[in-house]
This record gives sequence, structure tokens and C-alpha cells, in this order.
Amino acid sequence: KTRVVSIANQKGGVGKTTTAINLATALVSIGNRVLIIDLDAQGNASTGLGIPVEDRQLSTYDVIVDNSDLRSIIKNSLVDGLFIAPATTDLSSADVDLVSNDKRTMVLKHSIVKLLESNSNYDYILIDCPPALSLLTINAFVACETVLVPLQAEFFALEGLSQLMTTIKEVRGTLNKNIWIQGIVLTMYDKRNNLSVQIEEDVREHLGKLVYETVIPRNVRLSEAPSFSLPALLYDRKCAGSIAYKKLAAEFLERESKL
Amino acid sequence: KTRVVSIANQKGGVGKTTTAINLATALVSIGNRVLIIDLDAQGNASTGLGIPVEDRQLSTYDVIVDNSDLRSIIKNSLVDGLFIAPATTDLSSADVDLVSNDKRTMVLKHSIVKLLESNSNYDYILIDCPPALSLLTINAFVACETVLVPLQAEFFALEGLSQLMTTIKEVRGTLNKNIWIQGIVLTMYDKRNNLSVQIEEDVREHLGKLVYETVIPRNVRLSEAPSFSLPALLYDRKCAGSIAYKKLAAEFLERESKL
Ligand SMILES: Nc1ncnc2c1ncn2[C@@H]1O[C@H](COP(=O)(O)OP(=O)(O)OP(=O)(O)O)[C@@H](O)[C@H]1O
Ligand SMILES: Nc1ncnc2c1ncn2[C@@H]1O[C@H](COP(=O)(O)OP(=O)(O)OP(=O)(O)O)[C@@H](O)[C@H]1O
Ligand SMILES: [Mg+2]
Ligand SMILES: [Mg+2]
Repeated sequence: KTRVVSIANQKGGVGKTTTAINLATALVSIGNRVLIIDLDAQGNASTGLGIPVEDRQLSTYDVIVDNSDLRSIIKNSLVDGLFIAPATTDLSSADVDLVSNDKRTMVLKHSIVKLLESNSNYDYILIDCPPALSLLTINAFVACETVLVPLQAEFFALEGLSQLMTTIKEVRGTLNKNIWIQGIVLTMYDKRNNLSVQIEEDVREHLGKLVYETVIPRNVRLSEAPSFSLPALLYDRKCAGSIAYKKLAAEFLERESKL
Repeated sequence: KTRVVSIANQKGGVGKTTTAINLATALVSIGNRVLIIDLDAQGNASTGLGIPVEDRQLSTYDVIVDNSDLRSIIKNSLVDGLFIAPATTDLSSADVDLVSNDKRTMVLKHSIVKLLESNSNYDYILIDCPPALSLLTINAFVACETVLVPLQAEFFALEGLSQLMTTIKEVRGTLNKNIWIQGIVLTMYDKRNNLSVQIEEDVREHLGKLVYETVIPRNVRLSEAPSFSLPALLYDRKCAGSIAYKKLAAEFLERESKL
């Protein structure tokens, strides 16, 4: 059965897209078939997997606003077994365009249900969310079973965590009773930085098992890889970033099996 | 005459809020009176200037959606001469709530015009924008005269720059013929990181004078300061970050005087 996982945090620049791309690649490298749905108008996941803007005539905007078939927009990435539903900048008006649709929080769910009925046999669908608790992110929360939360060990990033958890709880109470946070992953972690170390202690103390053992270190190779349209695991599979994402994939599978 | 400046970039986590807070503080330290309008649902600028959530009964949401008087929400910050119009998480539904308002792109402009008519005598109003080219950011573009663009020297951050410039051009052609980009500021810059150095070269080659001479270095003191509700200039005025923001303020004044 296909598991649908949202990768979300309304704080900007915390590593959502980098986690979506590299976790997906690590899952594929151990035999899974994975689809990434790019739900961010910036389209970073689409670019990071080598889909040029010219090849995105049809995109997640068409699926969300015009009810196009998700199957018709899915592209192969450079990674065998990893597929992507690309995004364009049209998505920046999606919230406004959706308002008149009385099923505006369910459109992504319906399109994923239709996809899964058509024998698509993905093991995982990862949804790369935009940096906002917008209608688009709510659509991801309604469509998914679990949420993976990348968290930068910084003060501003910590501030938004309780709001994110409140929103997920509200969605569980109204639109999707099955949604759970499957884990919180510390990203861009620098153990020489006292603030990072202190925030890690705080987060583990308050949130315990919710926090992944695996921590993603700050590693420049992770930020270089997208400029070559490659996941870090193909760009430099021995770097600290790639090793961390492989570990993350193993822990991810363990957590998903328990839920 | 009061100058209104948007601090904007739809890419998340590039230093918009850090630039709003520290640039404003540097401007105040040389005799200016400055208002920050927090237009981001995360409310990081409000928190970074010491306004607890309990003190934000009235916020920019009320001004944008219910036409409350901007004067009624403005609070003193811990910095003498620096004021803030705080934000709450209510703003995350602002785009949707504004759709039925036929002046939905002009609401912020109208509230700022009303404020300036009431003898508020601010030298500068800085608008801290959310990480999206949403209706809220369009409101900031309609209300301002210039845009300051913080740019992280990273591949994904560069990708969004042309989209941002296109959107500003579109606003100039329709809603606000006076809007100009007054400058692009490189943030979190690490000269030991080849990617950063290469991106700086590319950006200066393509955009020339639009790019500030001043570069903001990656400096952990800038990310520690908000946890003490202080701008870096009060937290550690001799750190590399504070020195850079003082230089930025001087160059900012030069650029503003030329426009
Ligand atoms: N562990 C890491 N080490 C170093 N750089 C990283 C790491 N993770 C991400 N980056 C870089 O940091 C920047 C932000 O990461 P990313 O774009 O993945 O975050 P995001 O949460 O998806 O951002 P947005 O909120 O804009 O969607 C990118 O330039 C990325 O290449
Ligand atoms: N020059 C710098 N050196 C080190 N850390 C920095 C620097 N500038 C900002 N930061 C830290 O990086 C993170 C992102 O910065 P900030 O929140 O200001 O960006 P933003 O563009 O406002 O993000 P968002 O898109 O979420 O609004 C914060 O934790 C901040 O403290
Ligand atoms: Mg992203
Ligand atoms: Mg911000």
C-alpha cells in the first residue's frame, strides 16, 4: 500500500526541499518506487531533479485548480525509480484560485486517490510543501497519512513549531482523522554552534521520541548538488550529507512501519 | 517625507526578517525614526523585537482584513525610535480572506496613506514580507516605493530571483508605477564556500550596480540575538553581523537618496 507523507514546515529555508529530494533518492536506492509532488511555486524540487521549466507545460497547478489528471503531469527524474509531479510559479495564486471551489481542501487528496486507483504502485509519495500554512499546505495535510517536519536548530525556526503542531491537530479533528507527525528531523546542524546544541537539547527534552535520532549536518555538498540537477546521493555519495540522508531513510522506514 | 521599503524574497530563510530588524536598528542608531510592518504570519520580526504574542490582540491581520487603523496596532520596541506593527498567525488566511475585497491589492497602501496623513513622522517604513509572492506581498509592492531584496548565495535562492523581478515589473506596469528595486543584498555569505563566491561573481556580473557593495557574512551572533528579543546591534554591537548591518544602513541611505 502506498504511503503518502507531507514534508512541511511554514518556516522558510529549513531544508524541506533538500530533505524531499535526498530522502526520496535514498529510499529509491534501497528498492522503493517514489513520487515527489512539488507543491511549492518556487519549483525547487522540480529543478533539483532536473526538470527544466520548459518541460512543465502541465504542472501541479493544473491538478489543483483545473482538476487535471495527476498521471498526466508526472515526469521521470534522472534517478531511476524516482518520479516528480513538477511545479511552476502559477502555484503562487493557487490559494486565491481555489477559494470558489467548495472542495478546496480536498482537491489534492482526490487527485492522489485517483492516481492510486490506476495501478501506479508507488511505495511512497512525498509532498514538498511551500513555506506557509496556506490552503496548499492544508491540501497536503488532508491528502497524507504522516508529516515529516524538517527543523533548523535556530530560534526563529523553533518558534513556528507549536503553530505547525496546532494546525496538524486541527486538521486531524476536522478534515483528516488519520494524520500524524511521524517525526521531526534536525537539519543544517552544526555541533560547534552553541545555539544548535542548546536547541537540540530543548527539542529532545520536550518532544522526546518524536525527534529523529538521525541529524542532518550542515554540509555544503548538499547545497551544491542542485546546481548540477542531481540529488547529493548521486553528486557525492560519500559526503556527510549523503550519509546522513541514507541513515534518515532507514529510520524513516522504521517509523513508517510502526505507525 | 517618509520612504516605504519592502524587504522581500519569496525564497524562504534568506534573511528578510534579520535584515528588517537589524537594518532598522542601524537606521535608528543614526537618528532616524523607523516603523517595521510585520506582514508574515510567523511573526518573527515581532518576536525578534520583544513583542510577546499576548500583546498582539490587534495586529496587521486586523489592518489588512478588517481595515483597522494602523496607528492603533503600532507598538514601541525595546529600541528607542523603532516601532513595530506586529503580526500573528491569523495572517496565514489573509489571502483567502481578502479575495472578496475588490480593493484587495490596495488595502495596505490605503492604511499606510492614512497613517502618514496623521503626522506620524517616520523617516522609513520597512515591510517584512512572507516567503511567497502572495496577495500579502503584492500589497507590500503596491504600498512601497522601493524593494530591498536579501539574497542568500545559494543555488535555489538564485533560481527565484528572476521570478521576483518579473513580478515587480508587472506591479510597476499595473498597480504601482513608482516601484523600483533599490538593491540586492547578499546574506549569510561565507567566503570559504566556493558556491557562495561563484554566486557572488555571477550576480555582480549580471546585475552590476543593483547589488550592494555591503555583504552580510554568516555570523552566529545574528541568529542568537532574537532569542534574547534583541537586535544584534544591541546584543553584540562589535560582532561581524552588527558591523555589516551598520555599513548596510549607510549604503541604504545613499541608494535611497539617489532614487
Ligand atoms: N544540511 C544542509 N547543509 C547545507 N546546506 C543545506 C542543507 N540543507 C539545505 N541546504 C541549503 O539551504 C537552503 C535551504 O534549503 P531548502 O531550499 O531545501 O529549504 P526549504 O525549507 O525547502 O526552503 P523553502 O522554505 O524556500 O521551500 C538551500 O540553498 C539548500 O541547498
Ligand atoms: N547573516 C546571518 N548569519 C547567520 N545566521 C543568520 C544570518 N541571517 C539570518 N540568519 C538566521 O537564519 C535563519 C533565517 O533568517 P530569517 O528568518 O531572517 O530569514 P527570512 O527570509 O526572514 O525567513 P522566512 O522566509 O521564513 O521569513 C534565522 O534563524 C536567522 O537567525
Ligand atoms: Mg522548498
Ligand atoms: Mg522572515
